[in-house]
Amino acid sequence: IIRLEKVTKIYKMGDIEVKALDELDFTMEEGDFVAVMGASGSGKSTLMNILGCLDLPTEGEYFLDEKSVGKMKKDELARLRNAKLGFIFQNFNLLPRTTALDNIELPLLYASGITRRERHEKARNSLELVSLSDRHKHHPNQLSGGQQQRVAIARALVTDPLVILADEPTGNLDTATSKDIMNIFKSLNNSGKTILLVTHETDIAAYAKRKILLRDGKIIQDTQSRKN
Amino acid sequence: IIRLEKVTKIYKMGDIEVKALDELDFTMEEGDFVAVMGASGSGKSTLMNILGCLDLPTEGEYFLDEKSVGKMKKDELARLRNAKLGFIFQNFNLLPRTTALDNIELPLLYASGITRRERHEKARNSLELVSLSDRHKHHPNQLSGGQQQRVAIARALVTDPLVILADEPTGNLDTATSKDIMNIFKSLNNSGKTILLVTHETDIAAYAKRKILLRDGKIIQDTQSRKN
Ligand SMILES: Nc1ncnc2c1ncn2[C@@H]1O[C@H](COP(=O)(O)OP(=O)(O)OP(=O)(O)O)[C@@H](O)[C@H]1O
Ligand SMILES: Nc1ncnc2c1ncn2[C@@H]1O[C@H](COP(=O)(O)OP(=O)(O)OP(=O)(O)O)[C@@H](O)[C@H]1O
Ligand SMILES: [Mg+2]
Ligand SMILES: [Mg+2]
Repeated sequence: IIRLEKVTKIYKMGDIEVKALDELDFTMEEGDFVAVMGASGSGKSTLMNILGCLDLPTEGEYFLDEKSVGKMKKDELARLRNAKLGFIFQNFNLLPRTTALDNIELPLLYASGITRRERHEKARNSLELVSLSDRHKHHPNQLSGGQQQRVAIARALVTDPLVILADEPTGNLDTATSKDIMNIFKSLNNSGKTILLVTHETDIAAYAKRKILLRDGKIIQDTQSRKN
Repeated sequence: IIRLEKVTKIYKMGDIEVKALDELDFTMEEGDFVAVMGASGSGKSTLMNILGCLDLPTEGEYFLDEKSVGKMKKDELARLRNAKLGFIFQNFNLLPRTTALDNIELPLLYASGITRRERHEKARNSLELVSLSDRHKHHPNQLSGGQQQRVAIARALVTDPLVILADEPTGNLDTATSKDIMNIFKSLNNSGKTILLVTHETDIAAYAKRKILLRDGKIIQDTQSRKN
């Protein structure tokens, strides 16, 4: 469902160049549950942004559902991304002057064929799933760090995506709340969803079926290929 | 050095009220190293914001260095805060269109009697301390999540504060980088600095000498008072 071939990403800032991904190869099948680990600055978010079609590689190919993302037109890419992917950002990326419920409804505005009433209901169910129903009217700056993170998780799940890309989804959550969220991911994976999760916490990575380790933009360990 | 007496904080949003802190009593001596834990939404950041003089309690008293913060004039409070406290925010709070180095220098602009050259040198040393010297020209959006967090840590330490308030300082850092940061805090505490650290990770809390547990705005456990 996801295939990266020799993907390189170089950020250019004036005269400085930073190579964040270095000829990276990576394949995921439908129903996989992969944890991505690695040091701060090793390229995890850069990898997620490319997989989430939020950024383009400098070199190399990305195939989503066997279609080459690099060769797609912009609106076709946006449609595919919105229909298939749910993305949880490391910094939440919630709209500041918008309620928690409206933030969660946002991805549904781009989906065709959903009535306003269905949108509200799906958003309320998603908010209920992360135990924040009583905060539906709050704006992000009226929520704690972990509550904002859970709104971001609810937003990513509201479109019932096939592939969930989560960048450090438990970074601001206490142990008990983290377990609730990981159990949500686990049950989604059991029902056939594909999940890719960046984390620096080994007990969070333990929920995944496969672990990869990034260093300096390359995959240096992959529990799947080594069969260990 | 820090004393809270019956501190209550109620956020009012229209017709909704949220009691984030509930008649909380808390005392810290100079040289203490305290970890604050608790579920998402339990009031940890609210407590930090009041201790960091960034917000006022709704009820109760806060004494910093035996002076009542509630009774101080605004500029006296700002001077005391800038001279004594270093604050690391849960969401970093870096200036977006500013380099890493300039972000770190910012607190020094408010300190009297420091030359421009000393400011640069102190900022460079602080950036070196968190191993990000090669990123000094980057803006926050050109840095990874964990790198931004380390710039926020460097900024809090550049004024050599007596009291360091850190809200989830390792939330975005891998294990090795987290250890580096915790060892910096440990050596600062060994040299007499007072440290209060919010964390949801027990292995991070293990670096502290005293642990308190918040639930619904109250301290329900304190390793110091129980002598365990
Ligand atoms: N500005 C605000 N306006 C309204 N409610 C707020 C505001 N800030 C926090 N709250 C509420 O107060 C409660 C405590 O929030 P606080 O940020 O202190 O929690 P926390 O323990 O830091 O949580 P986390 O671990 O998720 O960061 C939460 O329920 C939150 O919704
Ligand atoms: N927009 C950008 N412009 C320039 N450099 C960038 C940009 N984004 C990231 N980088 C650099 O690319 C490298 C990889 O960044 P990335 O955000 O992918 O790391 P990460 O593994 O997610 O780190 P963390 O665990 O700290 O979130 C870092 O060294 C960073 O400084
Ligand atoms: Mg990242
Ligand atoms: Mg908080």
